[in-house]
Amino acid sequence: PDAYGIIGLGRFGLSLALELTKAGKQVIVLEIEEEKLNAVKDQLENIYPVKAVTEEVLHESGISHCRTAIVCIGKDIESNILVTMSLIELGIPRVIAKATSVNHGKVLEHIGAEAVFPEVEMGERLARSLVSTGTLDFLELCEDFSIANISLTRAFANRSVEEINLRKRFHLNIIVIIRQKRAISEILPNFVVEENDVLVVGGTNDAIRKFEKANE
Amino acid sequence: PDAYGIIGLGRFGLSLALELTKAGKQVIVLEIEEEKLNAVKDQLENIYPVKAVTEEVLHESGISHCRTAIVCIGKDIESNILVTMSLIELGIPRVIAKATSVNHGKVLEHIGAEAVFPEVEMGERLARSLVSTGTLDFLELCEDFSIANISLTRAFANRSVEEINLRKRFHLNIIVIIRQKRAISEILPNFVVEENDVLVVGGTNDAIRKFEKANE
Ligand SMILES: Nc1ncnc2c1ncn2[C@@H]1O[C@H](COP(=O)(O)OP(=O)(O)OP(=O)(O)O)[C@@H](O)[C@H]1O
Ligand SMILES: Nc1ncnc2c1ncn2[C@@H]1O[C@H](COP(=O)(O)OP(=O)(O)OP(=O)(O)O)[C@@H](O)[C@H]1O
Repeated sequence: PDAYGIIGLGRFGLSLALELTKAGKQVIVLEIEEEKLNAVKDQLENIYPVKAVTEEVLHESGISHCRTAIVCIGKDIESNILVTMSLIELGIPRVIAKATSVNHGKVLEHIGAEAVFPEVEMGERLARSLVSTGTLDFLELCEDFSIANISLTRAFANRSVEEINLRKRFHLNIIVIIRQKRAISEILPNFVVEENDVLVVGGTNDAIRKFEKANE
Repeated sequence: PDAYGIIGLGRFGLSLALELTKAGKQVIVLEIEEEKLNAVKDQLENIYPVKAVTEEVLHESGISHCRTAIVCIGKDIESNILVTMSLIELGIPRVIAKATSVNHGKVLEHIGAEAVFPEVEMGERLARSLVSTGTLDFLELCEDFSIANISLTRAFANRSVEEINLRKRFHLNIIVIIRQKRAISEILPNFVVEENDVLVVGGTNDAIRKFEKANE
């Protein structure tokens, strides 16, 4: 069934399990440290403390019937690789595993799993958002189009959208405005923006940078 | 100057340093384990092996004059927090630090730094991309507005934008269409979409989910 098997409840595994659960997915978790499971027993349903991840345990917990399994074991690279191998041998259609180094990742890919590198990927994401706009919330969709969240300063406060004229002056589109955590998507030309409104804009990195400068 | 000070060259710090360097930024790195610095001496310019991160070292290396500093020390939480405090005391405009737990993050924010949680954020990102079939990237801006990249399947190929009628049928806005990594932002009603075009859409999570289902 469309269920997700997660092995290892470190920070990565736990965050993955909680987010999948929030999205309404069925999640089955195997973890060797019982206290980690106890800490979340009211947030996750199918949690199984195990001594080791054996084929028997994978069958009994139902993970062997999951469509996707994610191995989130960290320091114990041997277990990370061997558990991944068992999951692939069981015929689970999609097996993803956390890699702690480039070569570890190569081994995982050779045996048929997809490797993810959480720390490396976050380093890259942070670098990109620092370089482009100085905001932490930034999405570069392709070389010539990015989306950025820009919190308005007094420089633009209390002016109407048509007066600010983002499109002509900065070559940016307003995608949505977030005020007090609520989205305002129907934005008329006479809409007046306020300080701290978050403008979600789309355009080139240069255009975003210019607007950020004007907003200082 | 617009230089970046990085403290700690673990996987997160190294990836951040390399990506910033690739973007043409000046990067200064402090690390206590010399072998880690030797491994990258032909990829990074300003690398300083240190016994400990003191104010003197911060001045001598030039980090005290950086506009942004990122503390990437992991297991040694005491050093992570104290080094962060020193950077803030030195008046560095923006200090970002890697947090290993929620409470660690709260301490960092209390002292004036921005906390990042690489493993937690990657767990969330992976969950979101797993949950949304065909969705390559996803950004939740607030409870009622998210942006998702959806790669079109044959279900919608070769139809015009006005025929698909995303706004009326799915309550979604098309922000931009990405074809062969180039952005098409001026989208007229008669624009015909092709298989594998990436539609970047905005709307509620429910609306996005419905469109993803229709795109299966
Ligand atoms: N053989 C195993 N079977 C199941 N769980 C395991 C096994 N080995 C380790 N784990 C669990 O996997 C989790 C993650 O492993 P570990 O803490 O070593 O990695 P980490 O890289 O520090 O994690 P993170 O960065 O995600 O917090 C831990 O909770 C650990 O108890
Ligand atoms: N006081 C310090 N000053 C400078 N560097 C330090 C200090 N303490 C630790 N480091 C370095 O910071 C780096 C990251 O720390 P550590 O390996 O503990 O974290 P980690 O969470 O496992 O890292 P990552 O997940 O990014 O690989 C290491 O290279 C370590 O040598």
